[in-house]
Amino acid sequence: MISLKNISKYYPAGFGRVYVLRNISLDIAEGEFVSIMGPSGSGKSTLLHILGLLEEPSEGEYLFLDTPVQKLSEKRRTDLHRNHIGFVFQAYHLIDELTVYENIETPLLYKGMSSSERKSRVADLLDRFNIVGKKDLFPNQLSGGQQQLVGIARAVAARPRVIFADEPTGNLHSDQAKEIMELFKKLNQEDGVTIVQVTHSDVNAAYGNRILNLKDGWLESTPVPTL
Amino acid sequence: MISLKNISKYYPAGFGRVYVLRNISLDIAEGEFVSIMGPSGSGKSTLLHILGLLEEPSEGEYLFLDTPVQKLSEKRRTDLHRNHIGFVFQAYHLIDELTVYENIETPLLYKGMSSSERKSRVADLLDRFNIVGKKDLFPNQLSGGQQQLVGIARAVAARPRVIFADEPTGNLHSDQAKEIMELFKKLNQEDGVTIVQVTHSDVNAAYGNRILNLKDGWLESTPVPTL
Ligand SMILES: Nc1ncnc2c1ncn2[C@@H]1O[C@H](COP(=O)(O)OP(=O)(O)OP(=O)(O)O)[C@@H](O)[C@H]1O
Ligand SMILES: Nc1ncnc2c1ncn2[C@@H]1O[C@H](COP(=O)(O)OP(=O)(O)OP(=O)(O)O)[C@@H](O)[C@H]1O
Ligand SMILES: [Mg+2]
Ligand SMILES: [Mg+2]
Repeated sequence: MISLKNISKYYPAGFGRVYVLRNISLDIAEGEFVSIMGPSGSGKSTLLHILGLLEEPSEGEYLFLDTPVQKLSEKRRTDLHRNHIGFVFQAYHLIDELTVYENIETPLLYKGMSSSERKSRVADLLDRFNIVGKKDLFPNQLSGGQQQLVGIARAVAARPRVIFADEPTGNLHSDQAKEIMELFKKLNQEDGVTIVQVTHSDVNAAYGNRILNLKDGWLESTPVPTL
Repeated sequence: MISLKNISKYYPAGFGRVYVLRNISLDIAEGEFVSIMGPSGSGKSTLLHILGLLEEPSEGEYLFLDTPVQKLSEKRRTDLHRNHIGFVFQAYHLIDELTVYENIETPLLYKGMSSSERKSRVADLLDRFNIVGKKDLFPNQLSGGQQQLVGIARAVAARPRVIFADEPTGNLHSDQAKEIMELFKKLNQEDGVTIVQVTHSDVNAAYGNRILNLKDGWLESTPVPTL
């Protein structure tokens, strides 16, 4: 379903380059639940953005659902992202000018749903995440954890085939973090959703079937240790 | 050193009010290391902002270093904040238009230091946090954890008497989180710095001498359990 071949990402620095990802090759099959771990600055968010069609690599090939992504126009890449992908950002990236309700509804606007279908889906998510009372507030009126929950609700709203989640529980208490991981597990096991999460937590990583370790932009893969 | 009496914070909602903090009274002595814990939305960041002189309560009194804060002008409150307080924000709040070096240097500009003294202090912090290579980059070119480290470096730069830290390790790997907590412990035990941290982590809370639990804006206090 997802296949990276010799992917590199670098930025200009002085007269040379600083490499953020180096020669990354990996395959993710449909239905997998993969965790990406590694120190700060090791390239996890960069890798997730490339996988989620939000950023282009400097070199290498990316096959997403058998489509060679690097040959696509930006418009085609954006369509693919909107049709198949839910993305939870490390810094939430909610739209400040939209309410909580409107932020969660945004991905549904591309799905050809009726207005009442959208309304019912958003209401269901607000209820499940326990934030009904916040639906008319704006992101800057929410706590850090509440913003994180809205980001997750938005990512799962359109029932995407793949969810990319960048440290989805960093600002949550352990009970709430557990609820989010149980939701991901349910989506993966009951609905066959492919999940790729970046996490610093061994507890969260244990929910997946595989761990990819990044270090200075290099990749190593290990099966999930039994805790 | 810090004394809150009957502090409440609310926002207008419809025809009524939504209470974020309810009737909070607490004292923090100089040299304490206090952790504030509680679920998402329980008012922790709000309480920390009031303690850090960044927000005003709706009701109640706040004595900071024997000064009744609610009687002060905004300018006086800002001076107090700049002279005595280091604040680590939950969402970092780095200045996008300034480099990493300039962000860390900002609090030193109010301290009447010579340019070479500032240069030496910033160099020392960049080195200690292992981010020398990033000093000329802008915040949007850093990883989430790197931004968090710059926020912490900025908060400790001017050697403040009190540090307020809002979930300072949420985006860090456990080794780096430990380094930050060891730094706080050192500042507290060797330099007598008062530390008030908001944290979701029991491991981090164990570094302090006292835990304050917030729930729906109400406060309860417990000594630190031995783990
Ligand atoms: N301008 C505002 N208008 C309405 N409600 C607000 C406003 N600002 C904050 N709130 C509410 O105050 C409550 C407490 O927020 P706060 O950020 O203090 O929580 P917190 O305990 O730090 O949570 P977290 O652990 O998620 O960071 C939240 O329910 C939030 O929605
Ligand atoms: N525009 C840029 N110019 C230069 N360097 C950049 C740029 N964008 C990102 N980087 C660098 O890429 C590296 C990897 O960043 P990335 O955000 O992928 O790390 P990460 O593994 O997600 O870290 P964290 O765990 O802290 O979130 C960092 O060292 C960062 O400074
Ligand atoms: Mg990251
Ligand atoms: Mg908070």
